[in-house]
Amino acid sequence: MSEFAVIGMGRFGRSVATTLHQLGHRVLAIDENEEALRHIADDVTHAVQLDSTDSEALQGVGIANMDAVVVAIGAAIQESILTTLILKELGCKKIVAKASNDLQGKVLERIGADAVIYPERDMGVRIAHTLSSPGVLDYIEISPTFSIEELSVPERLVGQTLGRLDLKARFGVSVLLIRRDSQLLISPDPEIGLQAGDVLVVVGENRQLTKLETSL
Amino acid sequence: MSEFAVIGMGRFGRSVATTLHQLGHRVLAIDENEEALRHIADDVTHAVQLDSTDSEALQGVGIANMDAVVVAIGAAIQESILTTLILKELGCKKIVAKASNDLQGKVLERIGADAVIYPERDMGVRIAHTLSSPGVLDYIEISPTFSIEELSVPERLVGQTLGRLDLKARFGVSVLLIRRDSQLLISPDPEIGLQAGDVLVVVGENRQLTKLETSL
Ligand SMILES: Nc1ncnc2c1ncn2[C@@H]1O[C@H](COP(=O)(O)OP(=O)(O)OP(=O)(O)O)[C@@H](O)[C@H]1O
Ligand SMILES: Nc1ncnc2c1ncn2[C@@H]1O[C@H](COP(=O)(O)OP(=O)(O)OP(=O)(O)O)[C@@H](O)[C@H]1O
Repeated sequence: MSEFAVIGMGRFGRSVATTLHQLGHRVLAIDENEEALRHIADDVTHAVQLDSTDSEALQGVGIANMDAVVVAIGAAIQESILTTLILKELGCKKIVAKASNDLQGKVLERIGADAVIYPERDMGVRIAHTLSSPGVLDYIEISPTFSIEELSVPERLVGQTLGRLDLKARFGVSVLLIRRDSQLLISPDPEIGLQAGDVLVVVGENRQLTKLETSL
Repeated sequence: MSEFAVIGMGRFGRSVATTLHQLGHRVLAIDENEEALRHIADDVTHAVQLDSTDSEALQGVGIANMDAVVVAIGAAIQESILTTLILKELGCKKIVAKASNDLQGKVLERIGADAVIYPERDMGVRIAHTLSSPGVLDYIEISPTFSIEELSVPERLVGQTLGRLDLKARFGVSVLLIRRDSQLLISPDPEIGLQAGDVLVVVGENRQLTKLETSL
């Protein structure tokens, strides 16, 4: 069991704090706004009202002993940067900071954030891919060039076998598994016939996946 | 090539609009605030300033002809709900709406949104999982009970073969692929020895994955 602090109880910060608590960890939620803390007080270990740009206040709650600190401040970009700087100076083991744009992200990296995340941007990319190709249910980047995609099997492919579809030869894409109702068929046999409602989870280069999407 | 409208140019809306445009589609960006439109005017097909709760204004830009409309309004929950209702009445083919909390999400579903998404909440869950187990690089739900996870191979497992690890028998988890530098080893041979820096992409029930995480 580890101990985490999450600073900034917006939609993202609340989600991180309550999920960590559900996974069995001790969670300290921090926000300067009392109203924001009231909503989550029962779903975390401790909820403390303080201004995270106040170094002494952070020391007072033992922030440096945390296994990781998440800085989830949004609109107040100055505060997010200043808070991250203070955490670094206090010797925090791991700092994960949310950024609203690339410039803020670069500054947070330079001053020592161990990881910078862009929640809205990343979800926007995923939703755009699922809209761009109606068959794509979800799209996940696993490296700069490769992604995993969930594709719903179109009507006209029902009854065909994976062997006949031969996605590897035609698109360079591999089928990792088939989701059929609540079951998973992992590394499926090429002789398996596709059924209506099947979902293919495939992996390939981004260029190859886009080609597959447009052909389905 | 399809045609999309995105209403609300916050961080999420901008990301959806610009990604769809990069994927080659026609994109109409809508916001009531001129400043918000100025940033993205060059990255979309058209940018129009209007209040999306004004039904006539929406008809005036041909919103019903779009292949899909994304409602990415955040803080103004009333406007998001009213806009979704109007789009439904105008006969839009597909409406994807962002929600800030469960209650808003339920209302959006009831009035006819085809998909409701929670960008901040979902990213919060993923970040919490990656923090909860240091080896977890990413965590993706593929159904209510199954998820795919990216796990970095810990020091002490370097040199072991997948066959010896036998994750299937011990945890009920299957290894879909190994990411090694910029290469992917799909459906890897059990005799393969793990190397430092390898990343395993595995699939299993959420309960099984949590057990695997704590044991690594
Ligand atoms: N200096 C600070 N100290 C502590 N909390 C702060 C500070 N500055 C801002 N916050 C808090 O951070 C929280 C999140 O900030 P904000 O709402 O601007 O982010 P957001 O990106 O819109 O959030 P989300 O998208 O996650 O809902 C707010 O509850 C705010 O009170
Ligand atoms: N009735 C409306 N018509 C058009 N645009 C609107 C309307 N109401 C709000 N908007 C726009 O929606 C955009 C996004 O709203 P807001 O910033 O509250 O969302 P957010 O959830 O904080 O955004 P994000 O988290 O994606 O940055 C704003 O640019 C705002 O001008």
